[in-house]
Amino acid sequence: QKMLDANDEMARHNRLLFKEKNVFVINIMSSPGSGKTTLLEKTLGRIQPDINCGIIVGDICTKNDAERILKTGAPAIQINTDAFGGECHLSAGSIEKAASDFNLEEMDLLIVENVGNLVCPAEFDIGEDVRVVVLSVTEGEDKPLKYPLMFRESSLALLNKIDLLPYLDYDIGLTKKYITRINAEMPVIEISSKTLEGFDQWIEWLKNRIIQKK
Amino acid sequence: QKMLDANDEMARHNRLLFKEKNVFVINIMSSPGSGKTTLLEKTLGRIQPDINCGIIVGDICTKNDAERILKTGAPAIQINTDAFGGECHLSAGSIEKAASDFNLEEMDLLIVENVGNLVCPAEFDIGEDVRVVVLSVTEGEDKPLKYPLMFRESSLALLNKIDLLPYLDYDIGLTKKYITRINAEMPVIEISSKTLEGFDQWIEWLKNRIIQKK
Ligand SMILES: Nc1nc2c(ncn2[C@@H]2O[C@H](COP(=O)(O)OP(=O)(O)OP(=O)(O)O)[C@@H](O)[C@H]2O)c(=O)[nH]1
Ligand SMILES: Nc1nc2c(ncn2[C@@H]2O[C@H](COP(=O)(O)OP(=O)(O)OP(=O)(O)O)[C@@H](O)[C@H]2O)c(=O)[nH]1
Ligand SMILES: [Mg+2]
Ligand SMILES: [Mg+2]
Ligand SMILES: [Zn+2]
Ligand SMILES: [Zn+2]
Repeated sequence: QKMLDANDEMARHNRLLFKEKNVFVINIMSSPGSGKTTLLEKTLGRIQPDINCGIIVGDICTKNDAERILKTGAPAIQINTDAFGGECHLSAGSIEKAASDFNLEEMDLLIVENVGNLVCPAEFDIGEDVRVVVLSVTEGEDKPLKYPLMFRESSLALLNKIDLLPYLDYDIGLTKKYITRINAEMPVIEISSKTLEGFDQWIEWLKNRIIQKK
Repeated sequence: QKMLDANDEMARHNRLLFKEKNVFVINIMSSPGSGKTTLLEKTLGRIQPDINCGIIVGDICTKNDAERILKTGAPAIQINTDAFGGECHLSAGSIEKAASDFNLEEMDLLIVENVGNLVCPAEFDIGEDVRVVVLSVTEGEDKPLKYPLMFRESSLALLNKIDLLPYLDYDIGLTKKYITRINAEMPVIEISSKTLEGFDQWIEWLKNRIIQKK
């Protein structure tokens, strides 16, 4: 409990800073390998340079994801939690430290790719404006029911890898029904980070939210 | 730290009990939706009644997985961690409690399907004989590098959903190279829980381990 209180305190500090600097902050979460980094690679390709972006990526170890993002030209910082105990989520303190390396004055959008985990990241506020949960259609229909906190706390659900639908025994309508049961207000967008199906809707949602904050 | 010490104490207790009752215990772990329950459904169909089995399934919430397993005729107990704080892993204490509902005298094999999470379950000994990590080929090649503890502590890696390989930009050789980098001794078996490719190898590995313990 003490850990969450200290974290909430720091999250409040971050949120004030991001508001002052007029930066819209998104916390992207999913299971390992649902496609968060691929989504970012393809999204950054379409919104830069109109939107000035910065990316913070969290993993237990490796710099793989930040290296992939840097290739898009966006500034990216990798946080490795194994340097301080191997936590399975990003804390507000680690975001505060990483964000201080960015020039927030110029930035419109800060995206945090959290550690691949559908449980603990949902419990830690990092000072974000919204949370986006990515769910791959390869993971089965029942994840919203099994990991309700993640879906309840998110503002958007992206159902990714829909290019694989023809090869799966999977009912996307059932997943959406389960999402509605957990969070009836949350919009759901079907996308493929491979074929870019659904990206127009996703980018429009993103731009509308950035404009709303300004 | 205190939590792990108390847990290790209980794990030692469990391990003595399982040795006394001559039950071989496997702890199966993976990301959410890698196919653990489907693997169990298809495996139990092939090894019962020659091998007397019991299953313990862990999830934050829902009884879905135990209900699926019960349809195979095997006794299955569902542990929901939301009843005691929503832990993202199974502890040795929760296994001790669930196992007490089984008739261990008659049992050859106890399989524990852990909570879908590549991080915390690897840190908690539950008194098992071996750990099996299931990795879906839809999750990308780099998970062994990003979640090394899970792969280092396992005795077998099952690369699942190989029926989807023709539709993925995925290099299974690269994944195996990464696994070898983290745990050179660990065998890797490619399987599909849909087409049952690779199941002969998996079932043989399983039977050999049960016989070794007897
Ligand atoms: N077919 C298909 N594959 C995808 C799609 N998006 C991502 N992938 C693949 O899914 C695998 C994992 O993608 P990543 O983008 O690394 O996933 P991630 O969520 O960032 O993974 P972690 O950071 O390790 O949690 C890779 O093999 C990608 O090529 C998609 O829309 N369709
Ligand atoms: N194509 C294909 N799909 C599979 C295979 N194994 C499982 N699936 C699908 O993958 C999804 C998830 O399977 P589950 O068995 O529920 O996965 P799980 O690891 O038990 O999930 P959690 O318990 O929630 O962590 C379902 O839609 C299954 O049909 C496979 O070998 N091939
Ligand atoms: Mg990633
Ligand atoms: Mg399952
Ligand atoms: Zn955690
Ligand atoms: Zn945990």
